[in-house]
Amino acid sequence: RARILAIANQKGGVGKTTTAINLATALAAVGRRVLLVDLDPQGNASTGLGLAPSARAPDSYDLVIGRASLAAARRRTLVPGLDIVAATNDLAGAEVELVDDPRRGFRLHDALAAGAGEWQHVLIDCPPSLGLLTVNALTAADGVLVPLQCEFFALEGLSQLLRTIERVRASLNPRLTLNGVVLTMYDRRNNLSEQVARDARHHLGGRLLSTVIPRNVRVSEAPSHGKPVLLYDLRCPASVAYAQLAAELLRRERVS
Amino acid sequence: RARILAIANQKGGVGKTTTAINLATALAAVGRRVLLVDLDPQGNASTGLGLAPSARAPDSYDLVIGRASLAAARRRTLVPGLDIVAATNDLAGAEVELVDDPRRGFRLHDALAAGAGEWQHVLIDCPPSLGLLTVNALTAADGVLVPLQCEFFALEGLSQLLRTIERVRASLNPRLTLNGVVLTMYDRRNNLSEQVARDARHHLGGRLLSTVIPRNVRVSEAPSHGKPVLLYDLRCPASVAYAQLAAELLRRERVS
Ligand SMILES: Nc1ncnc2c1ncn2[C@@H]1O[C@H](COP(=O)(O)OP(=O)(O)OP(=O)(O)O)[C@@H](O)[C@H]1O
Ligand SMILES: Nc1ncnc2c1ncn2[C@@H]1O[C@H](COP(=O)(O)OP(=O)(O)OP(=O)(O)O)[C@@H](O)[C@H]1O
Ligand SMILES: [Mg+2]
Ligand SMILES: [Mg+2]
Repeated sequence: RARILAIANQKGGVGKTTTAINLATALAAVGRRVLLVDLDPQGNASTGLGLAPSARAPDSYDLVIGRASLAAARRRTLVPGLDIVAATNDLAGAEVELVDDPRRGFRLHDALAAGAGEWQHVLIDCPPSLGLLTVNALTAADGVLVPLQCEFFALEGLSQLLRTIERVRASLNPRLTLNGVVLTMYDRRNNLSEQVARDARHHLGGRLLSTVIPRNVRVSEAPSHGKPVLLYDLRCPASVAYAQLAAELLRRERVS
Repeated sequence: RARILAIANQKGGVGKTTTAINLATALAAVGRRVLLVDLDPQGNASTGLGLAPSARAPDSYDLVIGRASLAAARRRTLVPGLDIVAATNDLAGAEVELVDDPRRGFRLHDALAAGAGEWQHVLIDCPPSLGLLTVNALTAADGVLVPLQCEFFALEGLSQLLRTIERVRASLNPRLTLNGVVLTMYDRRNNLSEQVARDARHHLGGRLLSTVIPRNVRVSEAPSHGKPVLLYDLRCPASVAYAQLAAELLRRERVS
């Protein structure tokens, strides 16, 4: 059975998509079979893996509303061992369309349960909100990885997110655990990053992963080439950090 | 009648809240009477203006669902001439609660129509999505200001946002116009910023404002002090840019 990991945080621009793309690539690079589900109508994870908007059907919208199976929606990416279910803006309509469906929170869970055995890991990139799409991801998932940008506003939303995870565990998905919180865009040139890191360590203790992802311009250059930064510039500090993150998560999975 | 400006972009972390807080402060600093409506359940604009979470009721949730009037929900900020309707996480519930209300898109419009005459400008900070809260802001507004981060993913979502603005103008709010797009977090040390700026100028022409907001660490330090960067460090490059933005928008309003 695949281990399913939701990458979530309602704060915008904290590195959810960048973490989803590069963690998935790093896991594939060590031989794991990985599926990335793009559950954000912006479709940034699909773009960052080189999928043109016209080459995404059937997509995660079709999967969630039950119009396409996982076998039909999965497609290969340029990364060996990494498949994707892409996203288009159609996904923005799902929230309203499913509002009367009593199982609207379980749509993704049901779609993955029917066919995710082919992969060892499924990663889900979530949109910046705690609406129906993110609830679907948390209901389908075994664990949650929370990217935390080293900024004041990002720290503020964390307790709200942890409460939401707890609520989903209590009502929809009893197996849901917090895999960890990972600091992103850490800039050692400015004090704020270290202040946020210290606060996060204080509040989170062992839930804060030891891998820290540094701010690194090569990361933001990579999407315009349709490649993960791990392929765009393997030796840059962010690529090294994402490879370390994959190793840390695999170690933690083995012991849990 | 107050001019109502929605600050919107579904891409996360592009500088919506930072622009809302500092543009509102710059307008108040030149003697305009300004109201900022925080329409994001994260409540970052409220935090950035020093409002403790316990001191926000009645809030924008109460305003939108009709439980409180504008007169009851408005409160003073530390900036003379700038009032706010604050936000708490309660606002996250509005989307589902209003789903059966035929006037769910007009709730904010109706609340502001009944009492916004006291201010010359109303600015609305939107969450990172194109859901009901952002639709409410676009329906209540005369114009939209779009912060555009100088990053590849941010550019990708722009055409979707412009289509949504057009759709709201055609169906819900015929007076809605695009006031302009403003580049944020421009970093002259990296080529990507200039590439994005060039692309944006090419696609947008005169819709791209000439003021560019530079990336500047003082901006991200200010919220932890509960102050706009204009009060935290008036002479830093970002404060100067936000003052210029206010002047540019006032100039454009006069000629339109
Ligand atoms: N370590 C990093 N160094 C430099 N830039 C980064 C880094 N991580 C992410 N970025 C850039 O920051 C921006 C935001 O990252 P990303 O889009 O991954 O965040 P997100 O949380 O998925 O955003 P959204 O909330 O819109 O889904 C992107 O332009 C990305 O390229
Ligand atoms: N010019 C700037 N220079 C440096 N940092 C900035 C600048 N503008 C914004 N920031 C920082 O970047 C982060 C994102 O900005 P902000 O929260 O204003 O974006 P947003 O679009 O409102 O995010 P969300 O989509 O979550 O609502 C914040 O931590 C903010 O302090
Ligand atoms: Mg994303
Ligand atoms: Mg914001």
